[in-house]
Amino acid sequence: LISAEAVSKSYESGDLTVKALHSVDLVIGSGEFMAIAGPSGSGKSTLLFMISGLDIPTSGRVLLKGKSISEMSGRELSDFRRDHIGFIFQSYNLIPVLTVRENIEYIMLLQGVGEKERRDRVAEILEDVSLPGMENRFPSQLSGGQQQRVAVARAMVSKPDLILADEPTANLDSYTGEALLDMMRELNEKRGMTFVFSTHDTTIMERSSRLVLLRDGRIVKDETRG
Amino acid sequence: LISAEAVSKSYESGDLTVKALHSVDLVIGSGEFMAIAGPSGSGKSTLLFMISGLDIPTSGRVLLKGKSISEMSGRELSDFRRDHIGFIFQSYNLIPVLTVRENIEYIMLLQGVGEKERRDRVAEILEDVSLPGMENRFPSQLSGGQQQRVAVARAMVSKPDLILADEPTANLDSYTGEALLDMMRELNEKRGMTFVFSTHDTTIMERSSRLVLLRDGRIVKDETRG
Ligand SMILES: Nc1ncnc2c1ncn2[C@@H]1O[C@H](COP(=O)(O)OP(=O)(O)OP(=O)(O)O)[C@@H](O)[C@H]1O
Ligand SMILES: Nc1ncnc2c1ncn2[C@@H]1O[C@H](COP(=O)(O)OP(=O)(O)OP(=O)(O)O)[C@@H](O)[C@H]1O
Ligand SMILES: [Mg+2]
Ligand SMILES: [Mg+2]
Repeated sequence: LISAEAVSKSYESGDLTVKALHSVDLVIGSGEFMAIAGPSGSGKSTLLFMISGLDIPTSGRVLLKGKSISEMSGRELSDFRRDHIGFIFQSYNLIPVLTVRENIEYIMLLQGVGEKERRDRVAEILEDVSLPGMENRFPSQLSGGQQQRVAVARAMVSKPDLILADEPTANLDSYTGEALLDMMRELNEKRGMTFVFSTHDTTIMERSSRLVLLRDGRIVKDETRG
Repeated sequence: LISAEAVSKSYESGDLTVKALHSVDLVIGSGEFMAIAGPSGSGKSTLLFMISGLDIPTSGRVLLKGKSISEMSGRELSDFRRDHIGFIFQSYNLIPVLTVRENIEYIMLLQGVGEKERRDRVAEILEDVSLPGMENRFPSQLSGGQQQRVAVARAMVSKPDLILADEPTANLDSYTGEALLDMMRELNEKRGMTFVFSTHDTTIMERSSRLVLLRDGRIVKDETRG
């Protein structure tokens, strides 16, 4: 589905050069439920930005369904992301001037989904993340964990093949976090939706069928379990 | 040190009214190491905003060292906060256009601390949060957990009597999070610095000498242990 081949990433700005990833190889198959763990600063967010095409490697390449991202036009890449990938940012990236409903339905608008169906799917996804009735609030009127769940809802509502989630339960209590994990596992098992998330939560790591460990920008362990 | 008496807080905007806290009583003594836990949306951030004076109760009152906040002038309150309270926000609130050093030393500038001493204390606090040498980076050049630690450093560097921390380890792996907790415990035991933090992390809850549980804006448990 997605593969990274010898991907390295350095951030450069003025005289600051930071090597965030060193020659990372990773193949993500359809239907996986993979956790990426590692210390703060080890490269988890950077790796997610590379495999989503939201940022470009310094060297190496990323293939989406066999095609190298660097060979895609900007249009082709953004269409691919819109139709196949849902991204949940570590800092949510909700649009402050849009309501919860508008934030969530944004991508369905781009896909040309009709108004009645958008309304119904927003209501349904809000139920799934335990935020019923929050459609008309603005992000600033939500708690941190509620904002996080709206970011999750936004990524899920367009039913993408792949969800890339950057620490999706960081601001959730264990009960709410596990409910979210259950929902994701169910979509994975019943609909074959692929999940790749970075996490610090050992509960999530234990419930993933594959665990990748990063340290200082390198994969030090890649373990598939039952 | 700080006490909340029958504090209630409702957020109102247009036709939306949200009761975030219902008649909360809480007395925080000097030298405590208190964790506030509870589900996402239960009122943790709101409670921290009330006891820091960063926001005003709808009813009830908050006393700082015996004096009601409502009887203080705006100047008196902000001076008190500057000199006695360090606040770590759930979303860090780092200033994007300032470097890590400038973000951290801001409050020392307000306090009139000299340049050499500011430099030294910034270097020292960055060591304490395991971010040595990061002085000249901008917040956007840091990982999520690194930004969180800069927010922690900023609150700590002015050596306040009281630290109020809103989920200070949410974006940290367990190792980095525990190192932070060790540092806070040491300041608490050796310098008598008071810590009140909201958290979802059971490790932190277990290592606190007092645990307050919130549910739907009410305190449902307030337990002091050894
Ligand atoms: N500005 C606001 N306007 C309206 N409602 C708000 C506002 N801020 C918070 N709320 C609501 O008040 C309640 C308590 O919010 P608070 O941020 O204190 O929760 P929390 O316990 O910190 O949650 P989390 O663990 O998710 O950070 C929630 O129901 C939230 O939606
Ligand atoms: N824009 C940037 N400019 C310079 N360095 C950066 C930039 N973004 C990230 N870095 C650095 O790259 C490294 C990896 O960052 P990344 O955000 O991928 O870590 P992470 O594993 O997601 O950490 P966390 O668990 O704290 O979120 C870190 O050392 C970080 O400081
Ligand atoms: Mg990250
Ligand atoms: Mg909160």
